[in-house]
Amino acid sequence: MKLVIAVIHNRDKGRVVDALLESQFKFTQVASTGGFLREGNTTLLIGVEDSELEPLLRLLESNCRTREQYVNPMPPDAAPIGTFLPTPIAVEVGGAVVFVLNVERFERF
Amino acid sequence: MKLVIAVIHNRDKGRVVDALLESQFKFTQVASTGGFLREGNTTLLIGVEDSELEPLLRLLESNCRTREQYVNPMPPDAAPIGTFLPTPIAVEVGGAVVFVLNVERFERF
Amino acid sequence: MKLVIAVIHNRDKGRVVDALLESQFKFTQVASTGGFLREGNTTLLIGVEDSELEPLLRLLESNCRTREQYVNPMPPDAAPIGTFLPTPIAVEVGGAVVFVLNVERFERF
Ligand SMILES: Nc1ncnc2c1ncn2[C@@H]1O[C@@H]2COP(=O)(O)O[C@H]3[C@@H](O)[C@H](n4cnc5c(N)ncnc54)O[C@@H]3COP(=O)(O)O[C@H]2[C@H]1O
Ligand SMILES: Nc1ncnc2c1ncn2[C@@H]1O[C@@H]2COP(=O)(O)O[C@H]3[C@@H](O)[C@H](n4cnc5c(N)ncnc54)O[C@@H]3COP(=O)(O)O[C@H]2[C@H]1O
Ligand SMILES: Nc1ncnc2c1ncn2[C@@H]1O[C@@H]2COP(=O)(O)O[C@H]3[C@@H](O)[C@H](n4cnc5c(N)ncnc54)O[C@@H]3COP(=O)(O)O[C@H]2[C@H]1O
Repeated sequence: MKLVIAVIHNRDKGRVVDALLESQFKFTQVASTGGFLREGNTTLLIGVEDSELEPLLRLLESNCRTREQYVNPMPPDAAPIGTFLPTPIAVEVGGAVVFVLNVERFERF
Repeated sequence: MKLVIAVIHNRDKGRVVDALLESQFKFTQVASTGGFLREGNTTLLIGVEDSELEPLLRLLESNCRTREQYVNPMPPDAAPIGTFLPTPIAVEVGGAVVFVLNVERFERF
Repeated sequence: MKLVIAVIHNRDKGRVVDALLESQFKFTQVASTGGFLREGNTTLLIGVEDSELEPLLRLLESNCRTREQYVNPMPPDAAPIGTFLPTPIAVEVGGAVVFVLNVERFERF
């Protein structure tokens, strides 16, 4: 069994959740925040049998879009208000960032 | 050391948290949402010494109840409003879904 | 690749997030709640190459402070209101509690 932890962009969330349900994947959603852009995103916890890992990764790949976003990086908390003049920078915001962890034991009570 | 990630039903949460505290388990609570029913539930992160894993699993087993729930599955985001006539289906909502992960290293600063 | 799951105190959060950004670590923030004190804290998910694990742990160690806090433990949910007379106890609230997990596979779509 594997536990897949996938951080997805909120614009892809509706499409990803529907695709997971259609393919009968079981999962849990956790609201999260991006470290750099400090925007809300979604962290999915998806426990799958080893044989379902490839189909799951294909599903995430086809339902998440990489897009370019112009952003003003947040001033570090330490900077006094008004002194930080951000230059907008283009970042490529990935569709999904995916960690696959090995599950030693799975129980359902 | 193991990290136990347990998704529990919110009706069991009060009882589970009390039992964990009484048994001196240390843990962190994260608010989460079920993928299928889209109802709020709770994801617990519980780091335990290997020797405490069995007692923890027994605690989760005895404090989480499986119950049957009639639900109207949510229409997929894609369906036009009003066209999806759900037939209530009975699902067995587990008390706890538990993933046991191996911790390579634990630090407390 | 390792996935570091770090539970940090909210008073350290601003300093830790700034330090992570300055050192170009990528991470995700999840709002969480302490099991014992039931206070809001923050769980960070930080995926790093193996070679960056030590610098990351040094960063967490130097940006999180252990402090002593006097607390009234919450009455167990089961106790009737007003019967539980807590004696304030001093607890040492750690700066960071850190779990290092092995990542079998990492993908970015
Ligand atoms: N120091 C930096 N300098 C310049 N650009 C930077 C940067 N840090 C991040 N970015 C860019 O900003 C996008 C959003 O990052 P954020 O941290 O808000 O949101 C991230 C974060 O929540 C999560 N994430 C990415 N890598 C992670 C990792 N190694 N560990 C944990 N979470 C990660 O996935 C979200 C999307 O990441 P993605 O890589 O697709 O897209 C990133 C990346 O293209
Ligand atoms: N495609 C489907 N068709 C018919 N019935 C379905 C279904 N998907 C889920 N169910 C049923 O609905 C209950 C609630 O699922 P939900 O996803 O809202 O809430 C889930 C989810 O948040 C989490 N969970 C379960 N399995 C998981 C997994 N493999 N990975 C991650 N989270 C999981 O635990 C909660 C309770 O799960 P549990 O299995 O006890 O109970 C499930 C299951 O009995
Ligand atoms: N049964 C008990 N009796 C007396 N004192 C107790 C206790 N349980 C916890 N404490 C103390 O209270 C502090 C806050 O715990 P809390 O559970 O609210 O907040 C915790 C919890 O959210 C998380 N945490 C700690 N150990 C964990 C573990 N093994 N698994 C998961 N999360 C953990 O890190 C936060 C800070 O933990 P830290 O150990 O630095 O600090 C702890 C500890 O010093």
